[in-house]
Amino acid sequence: EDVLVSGVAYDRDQAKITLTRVPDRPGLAARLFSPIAQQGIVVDMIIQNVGLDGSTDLTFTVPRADTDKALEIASEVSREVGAGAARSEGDITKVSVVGLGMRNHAGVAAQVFETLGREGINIQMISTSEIKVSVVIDAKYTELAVRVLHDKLVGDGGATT
Amino acid sequence: EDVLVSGVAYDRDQAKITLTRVPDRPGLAARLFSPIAQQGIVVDMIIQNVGLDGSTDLTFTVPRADTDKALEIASEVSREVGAGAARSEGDITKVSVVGLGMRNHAGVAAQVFETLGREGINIQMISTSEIKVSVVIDAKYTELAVRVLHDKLVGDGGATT
Ligand SMILES: C[C@@H](O)[C@H](N)C(=O)O
Ligand SMILES: C[C@@H](O)[C@H](N)C(=O)O
Repeated sequence: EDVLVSGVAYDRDQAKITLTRVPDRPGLAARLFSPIAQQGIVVDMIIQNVGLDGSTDLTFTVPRADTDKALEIASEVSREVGAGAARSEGDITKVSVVGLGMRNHAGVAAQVFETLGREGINIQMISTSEIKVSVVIDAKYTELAVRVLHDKLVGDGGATT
Repeated sequence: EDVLVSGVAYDRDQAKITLTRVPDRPGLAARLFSPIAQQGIVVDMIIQNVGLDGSTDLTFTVPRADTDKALEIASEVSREVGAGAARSEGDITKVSVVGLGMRNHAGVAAQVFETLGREGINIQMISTSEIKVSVVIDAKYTELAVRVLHDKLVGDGGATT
């Protein structure tokens, strides 16, 4: 079944906060996100990959205006749980390709990665769902990334919403 | 605005494949997912967090029946690009909480993490979108996780679809 790519979206108003070397045991993710939620900070992406040596990294994105507040909480939690330093970066853009049709989800993802790779755009983070492939890249490549992805995936026959 | 949690879903038919220490430069994600897509392997989650020392880990999930095929490709790519060993694990379950309403997304995520943490369930991976919080846990906790999340988030007033 063909995948219908319905569009390329991007969000430049995001900053990422990474808490490194979070002990990989129950309850740790809650230690970070309970205060984040209590402070009313809006979170978009949360990404955590598997831990390999008893610890793992936790990254989440917030509106850039909330960077300092989020970093302060992450740094405090880091001290409390013995994690590594928390760090933030605001010069990022989240680019998402929305598609319909599960069977070729891997195909859409592969095309997203190939298209960006061909332009020399490094993919900092990847998070996918059944209908969406999202990547985080350096904000300076925003226009280029959106254009080449649109041309490749939407421009040659895909539908636009 | 309140978040309406519409349900808790789970998928036990997933295996994760992790390619460790992938060089964090343009084109590498494509090197893995092009052959994966070409072999017709259905991919659900793709998770990659930020690289911190020039490399990062790439994890993706496939139906358990495709574990060997996916691991073979990942191992081959690993050799070609100088990444670390590829590994797989099938005893996992992806649990997703679907909610509507962005403002309290962090609140839903925090509640998911707290609820699982309280039961001693370790969260191996996290991937979120605007409407969904997905975690990967050990498959042996499937029934417990779904029950406690449902009771906490859907049982006390949330809507079920
Ligand atoms: C790292 C963090 O996610 C931890 N594994 C937890 O379950 O809370
Ligand atoms: C690790 C991998 O995602 C790499 N950064 C790339 O852009 O392909």
